[in-house]
Amino acid sequence: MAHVIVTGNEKGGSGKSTTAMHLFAAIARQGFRVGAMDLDLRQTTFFRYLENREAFARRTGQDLSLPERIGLQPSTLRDRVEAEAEEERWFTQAIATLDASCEFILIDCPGADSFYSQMAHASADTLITPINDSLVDFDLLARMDPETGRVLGPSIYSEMVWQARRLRAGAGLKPVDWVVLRNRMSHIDARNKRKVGDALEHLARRIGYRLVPGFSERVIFREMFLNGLTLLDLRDQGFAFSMSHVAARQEIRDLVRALNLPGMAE
Amino acid sequence: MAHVIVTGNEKGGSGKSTTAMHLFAAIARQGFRVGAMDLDLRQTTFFRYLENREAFARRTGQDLSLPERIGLQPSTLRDRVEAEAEEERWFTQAIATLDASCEFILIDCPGADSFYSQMAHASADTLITPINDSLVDFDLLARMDPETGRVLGPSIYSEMVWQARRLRAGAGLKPVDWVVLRNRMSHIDARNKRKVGDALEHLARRIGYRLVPGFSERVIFREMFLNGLTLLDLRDQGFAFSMSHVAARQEIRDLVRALNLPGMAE
Ligand SMILES: Nc1ncnc2c1ncn2[C@@H]1O[C@H](COP(=O)(O)OP(=O)(O)OP(=O)(O)O)[C@@H](O)[C@H]1O
Ligand SMILES: Nc1ncnc2c1ncn2[C@@H]1O[C@H](COP(=O)(O)OP(=O)(O)OP(=O)(O)O)[C@@H](O)[C@H]1O
Ligand SMILES: [Mg+2]
Ligand SMILES: [Mg+2]
Repeated sequence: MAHVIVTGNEKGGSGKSTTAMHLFAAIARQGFRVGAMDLDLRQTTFFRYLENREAFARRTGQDLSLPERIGLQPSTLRDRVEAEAEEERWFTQAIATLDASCEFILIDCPGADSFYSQMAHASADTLITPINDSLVDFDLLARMDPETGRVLGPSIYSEMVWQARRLRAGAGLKPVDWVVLRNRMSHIDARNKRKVGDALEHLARRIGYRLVPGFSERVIFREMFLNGLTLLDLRDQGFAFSMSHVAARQEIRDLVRALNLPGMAE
Repeated sequence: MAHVIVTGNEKGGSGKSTTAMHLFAAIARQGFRVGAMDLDLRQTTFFRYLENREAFARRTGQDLSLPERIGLQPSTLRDRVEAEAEEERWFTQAIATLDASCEFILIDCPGADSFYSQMAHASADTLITPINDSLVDFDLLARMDPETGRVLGPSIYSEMVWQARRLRAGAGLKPVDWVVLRNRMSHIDARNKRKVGDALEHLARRIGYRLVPGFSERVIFREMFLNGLTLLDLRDQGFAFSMSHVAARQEIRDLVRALNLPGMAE
């Protein structure tokens, strides 16, 4: 049974695709067979990153790790209920296919509440929600009282996860491990950072996720997109590491360790 | 005839809602009557920012500028074609209502290709596309050759804008003024910044937008979300300005000037 990891957050630009790509690199480096699905059917950022990687490998004659990918189409049926039934079949088939040959399946979700995204959230053994260090992003997890800072109640993305958990429980599957990580953290902005950090810690207990070490804002996390490379590939590519790269690599290691994935070192 | 300004970018987290809010504050300060629509029907970040502003004004007994808001519902009809026809009616009614009483209409779009978003793009007199300083974000505007840096062709969001332009031309409306602005710019990362900047300048001529001054990454653009305030409100609130605030205010001024909006000073 492959372990399904989903990157999800209805909030756009929180770092789902970036996290999916770097997790893929980390897991593949340990020799595991990884399957991948990209449910952001129009942008396909995660699959674009992987296509770029494949093209770079071909161009340079190198042997870079790649996942087994299955792309999905949106249903074109006019009736909404029939369209969802069709998508449910396609999604289930894709998971079954990857499950047969992979130890991990990485599914990147769109910044939207699509039906495929809902299916992925219910299929996740590990659900990873990256979030910007921002009260604007936080607003999709929970409403906060502007005067006291107290959490007033869950917001639309928390509710979406809750629905997925109910579906999962109804199907008799073990509970999802929901982890939230802060992304694009600044080294400054101490006050806003602490405010968001405290809010995320309090909310963790209330809505049932755990907070894990995340990523700083570092251009190394995005500047090699066109070649499909991550900083984990750099040593093999013969690059010298800067201090920022060493710190970035530690951030990835800390995340992987905190995820407690089955069979993984660190 | 109200001047319609749309913040659009299918890429999530590019800064559409942040730009919409700060533009609202800048336009309202000049005494214009502003209408607003938020087409991100689930997240409604722009409307949440405005609700927070309204609540803050009530709490503190202040008189803060607010736009005339019209919220839309998604159609619940099961047939896709009928649902779009219904949404088209609701959208057109909302625009007509705001047009009757406002000089500017601000429409914030979701990070997705929804039908309402397509209608907004065709209705825009000014279309503002914020974008992160990132080749990952750039990928939704155009494909780039990883070796030469040349633009290979338009990508899904450019195509969406092109479709909207055709609809607009077919309706006999004057051409949209499409402006792109860089958002969340870092003061460092010189090489990646130049690479993305050059790419955006070359693409401007090819797909028909103009590049305008954008925003740096500054926590002031997001830390007052819970009170619905922007830095433009701070002087009235009795705050002292830091160097970063002065620079941020200049960024907003430079953007407003570059937009060449009808009837506006600066
Ligand atoms: N830790 C980081 N450091 C630097 N840049 C980052 C980091 N994480 C993400 N980015 C950049 O931020 C932007 C958004 O990231 P990404 O595309 O991974 O988010 P997403 O949640 O997948 O967005 P969407 O909702 O559109 O799918 C991209 O330009 C990406 O390159
Ligand atoms: N110039 C800026 N400086 C600091 N933070 C910013 C800036 N612009 C945007 N942000 C933050 O970046 C995140 C994304 O911004 P925003 O929500 O405005 O983007 P969006 O395009 O509306 O996203 P979505 O696609 O989800 O609608 C938010 O956390 C916001 O507070
Ligand atoms: Mg993504
Ligand atoms: Mg938004």
